[in-house]
Amino acid sequence: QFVARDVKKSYWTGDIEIKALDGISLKVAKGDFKMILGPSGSGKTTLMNILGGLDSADSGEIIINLGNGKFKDIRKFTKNELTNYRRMYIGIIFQFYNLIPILTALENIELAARFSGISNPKRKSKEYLSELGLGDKFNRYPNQLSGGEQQRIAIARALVKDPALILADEPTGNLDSVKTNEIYKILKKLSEDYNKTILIVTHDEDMANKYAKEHIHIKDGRLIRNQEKIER
Amino acid sequence: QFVARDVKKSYWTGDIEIKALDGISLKVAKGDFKMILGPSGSGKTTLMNILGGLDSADSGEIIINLGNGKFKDIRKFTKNELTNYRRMYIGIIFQFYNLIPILTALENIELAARFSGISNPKRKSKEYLSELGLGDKFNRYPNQLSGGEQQRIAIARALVKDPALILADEPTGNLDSVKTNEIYKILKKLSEDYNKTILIVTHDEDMANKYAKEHIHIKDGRLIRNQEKIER
Ligand SMILES: Nc1ncnc2c1ncn2[C@@H]1O[C@H](COP(=O)(O)OP(=O)(O)OP(=O)(O)O)[C@@H](O)[C@H]1O
Ligand SMILES: Nc1ncnc2c1ncn2[C@@H]1O[C@H](COP(=O)(O)OP(=O)(O)OP(=O)(O)O)[C@@H](O)[C@H]1O
Ligand SMILES: [Mg+2]
Ligand SMILES: [Mg+2]
Repeated sequence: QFVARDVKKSYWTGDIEIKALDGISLKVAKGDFKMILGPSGSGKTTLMNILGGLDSADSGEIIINLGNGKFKDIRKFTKNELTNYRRMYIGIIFQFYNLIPILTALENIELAARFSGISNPKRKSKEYLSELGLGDKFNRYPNQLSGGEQQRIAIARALVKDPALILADEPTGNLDSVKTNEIYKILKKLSEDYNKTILIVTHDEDMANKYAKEHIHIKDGRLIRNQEKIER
Repeated sequence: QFVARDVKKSYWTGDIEIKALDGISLKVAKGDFKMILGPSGSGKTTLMNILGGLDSADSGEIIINLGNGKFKDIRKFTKNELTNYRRMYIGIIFQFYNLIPILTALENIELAARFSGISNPKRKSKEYLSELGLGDKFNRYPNQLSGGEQQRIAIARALVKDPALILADEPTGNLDSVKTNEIYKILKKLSEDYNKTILIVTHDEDMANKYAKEHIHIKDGRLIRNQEKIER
């Protein structure tokens, strides 16, 4: 699906350089289901935002397999290619949801669905919300919903687009264990049955071990080891 | 510390009533350390907001022991009493932090510290931030910090006030397991050594079992059982 090579990204506050990503290289195949773990502040969200085309790396390459034999470095996308990439190819579940406050739950999902070009956007938006237990909450605004309910809108919005690559940044932090397991099962099924590529940032090592054989560990903006499921 | 009796709270969307709290009764003693668990949408945040004086119940009583033999129903507080209650008596760690975007990490903590009337507010603000691993981030703005870094500012802000009652609404959802354990240890110590009353909403049943003997379970706005640590 993609190969990231030596990706670097720094933030600057005044003249102090914060190396959020300090040379990350990563190979992810189509249909992979991988967990990304690492301490708070280690660069996981920065990596997700760069892979999702929402932020730009300072250096390195991120070569994407666009299907039909085409490969391209996302850093060389034109403005239009980047917009299409974000709307159709990628489904991102943000750590802090980024819901639009003046749209209802249903409208939030529908907006993403329509931009992604899928068929029957309204019906599918309703189906996803219902599947996530929000069937009686279509017309609520985000500020009329609990933390976990908002998180589920963010999840539905990424999935309804039927994207090739799903980037989930701590998608279950505000959900109880029953719903957390439901989300992981949905994501795992998308990988196994629909060949979607799934990267999940999580702090929950038990869930990581339960659902994925492959874990990626990040610390101080670098990979520390690419390892199999930890046996206990 | 307090006794809550038959507390009810509804939200209305149009003419539909959502019973967020449907008659909750709860007794919490000074120095208690209790976990509150329950499904997403069950009323935990609503309960925290009411106990913290940020939202008002529709009916019921919440009788607080203010120390020096005084007891009062927070629903009968005057405007000034409620302001003091929120600033000095209560430390709340919000599920979504509620940091002030135009203040730095240090300024966010200091504001709460000054309002609470504690001595040496600036020094203590720095100490708490350093203790939580943010010693090199005093002057960053919230949007220049990772999710878990922002969460730790929210934690520091509640603790620096040295409050009698700490209400932590999912305080470690964005933290890795090392930092999560550090936070639980800090909170546990505040209860055991400083006799502070601590209520923690969490979805993490393993942490709940590891740190607290007493769990409170909420579902559909009601208590379902008050139970001891689950043995496995
Ligand atoms: N402003 C509001 N208007 C309408 N309904 C609301 C509002 N705020 C919360 N609710 C509803 O009240 C119920 C309880 O919400 P609350 O935020 O207390 O849940 P919670 O237990 O904290 O959930 P979570 O674990 O997802 O954070 C939910 O069904 C929610 O949809
Ligand atoms: N806009 C910014 N300006 C300055 N520094 C930033 C900015 N955004 C992030 N950082 C820093 O970059 C580093 C990586 O941040 P990132 O958000 O990727 O971490 P993370 O691994 O997602 O952490 P968490 O688990 O807490 O969400 C952190 O040290 C953070 O303080
Ligand atoms: Mg993050
Ligand atoms: Mg909540």
